Amino acid sequence: CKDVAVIGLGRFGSSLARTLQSMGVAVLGVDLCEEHVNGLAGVLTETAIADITDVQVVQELGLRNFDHVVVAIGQNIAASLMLTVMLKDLDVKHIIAKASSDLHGKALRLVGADQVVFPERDMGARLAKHLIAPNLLEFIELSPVHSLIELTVAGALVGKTLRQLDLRNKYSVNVIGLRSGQYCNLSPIADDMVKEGDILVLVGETEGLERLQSDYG
Amino acid sequence: CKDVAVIGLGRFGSSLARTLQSMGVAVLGVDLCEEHVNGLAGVLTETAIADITDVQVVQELGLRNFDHVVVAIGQNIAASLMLTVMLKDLDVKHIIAKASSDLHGKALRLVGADQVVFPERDMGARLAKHLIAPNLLEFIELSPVHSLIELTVAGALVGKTLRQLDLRNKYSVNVIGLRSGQYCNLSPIADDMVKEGDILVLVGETEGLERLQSDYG
Ligand SMILES: Nc1ncnc2c1ncn2[C@@H]1O[C@H](COP(=O)(O)OP(=O)(O)OP(=O)(O)O)[C@@H](O)[C@H]1O
Ligand SMILES: Nc1ncnc2c1ncn2[C@@H]1O[C@H](COP(=O)(O)OP(=O)(O)OP(=O)(O)O)[C@@H](O)[C@H]1O
Repeated sequence: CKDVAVIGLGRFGSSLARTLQSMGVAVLGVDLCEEHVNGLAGVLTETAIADITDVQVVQELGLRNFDHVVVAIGQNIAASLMLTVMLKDLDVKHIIAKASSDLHGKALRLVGADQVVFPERDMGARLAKHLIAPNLLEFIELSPVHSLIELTVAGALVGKTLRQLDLRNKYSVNVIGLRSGQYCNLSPIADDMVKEGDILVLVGETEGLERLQSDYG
Repeated sequence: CKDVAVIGLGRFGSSLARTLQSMGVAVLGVDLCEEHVNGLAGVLTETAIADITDVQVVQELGLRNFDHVVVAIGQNIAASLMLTVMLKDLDVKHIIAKASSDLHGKALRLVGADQVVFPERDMGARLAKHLIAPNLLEFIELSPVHSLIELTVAGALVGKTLRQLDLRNKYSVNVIGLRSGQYCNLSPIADDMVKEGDILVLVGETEGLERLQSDYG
């Protein structure tokens, strides 16, 4: 990933630009708001204060040459779509665009965005799941029937040994790790006891993992 | 999680409210913009069109009784902070607030928010990491020295058997799962071969996982 242009240095674009730059990528950051650009002028490889709905501006920025161009303009839908069209005309290899709604996202794909992201929508859904199941720290779907989860030890789980929990027989689930403080035991044994605040790293049948969570709610 | 009030039904708040409601939570959604409220009127348990900087309004909404109140107002910093102060005065059990910047987040914590979220900032950082390492699908830090990752099989990994990859000896890493299409093999054996597009689920020393990724770039 050699260089990236980030168009729009709002909350999403500026975080993206900073993170990329900090990880060794050469970043060009563009925004029409001087204040936003000044905040990053010392940080990014290159910055520009410009209105990217101006075709001339897009030409002069040389966006054609970037590996990735990110359209990080959410609320100004016209600017977001028009820029994507221009980038497609320039044969930019990989266009990523931020969408404010499903409809905006659909329009972006139709005009040529290779990837569309929905930061607020996705984080809203994540927080919802976290509020409903605060002990569930991580959830990865491995297949239609298997998942991997991280579960905080609390309530009825506290003080049990893995033998007592009998996870494999009862729930078709394996403990692949037991986190306690800063330590992670990757070879837990039957007599290991789980303490309050520990984290169980479990993999197995999704149905079993759900049953485990509701049994020990 | 019995009921949640979501104040501010922008992109983040509306997604949060919808997801909670779809998972069986009773949601009250409040916004001063009629259009935003109308979009959710048939969906949420209760909605209200109101300006929450009005103390009277906050009283009448009965926010004191909710398990969680989410302040999903990012750009109107005064409204965000003033509402949080009012909620704290009402002894609301759990206040979650969306912040537009680190400074805004700090102010929110100082006035009493229990949890502060940064949706755009966090998703910007996530996209950055994805652009730099597109084969790295998941990354969970298990301890200061251990991680779990999901790595797409591409390039030099393609067509190798697990025996050939010799992950445990070379990288101090275990394959806990091999995903192929919709199927996940949770008991992979040495002769299993990884194909293009498969996903390796690996756990072990973070340093080894990083070396593996750079060796097979
Ligand atoms: N025509 C334009 N040319 C250059 N920059 C623009 C243009 N239109 C908008 N921007 C910039 O893009 C940035 C993000 O735009 P906007 O605020 O519309 O989206 P947003 O999705 O709410 O942003 P975020 O959530 O990332 O803060 C702003 O900093 C804005 O100045
Ligand atoms: N005083 C207020 N009373 C009620 N609702 C408010 C008030 N101020 C702002 N809102 C609503 O909160 C919602 C989110 O606010 P705002 O647009 O400032 O934040 P945002 O962080 O950019 O939102 P998002 O990124 O979630 O779209 C908007 O729908 C707005 O109408």
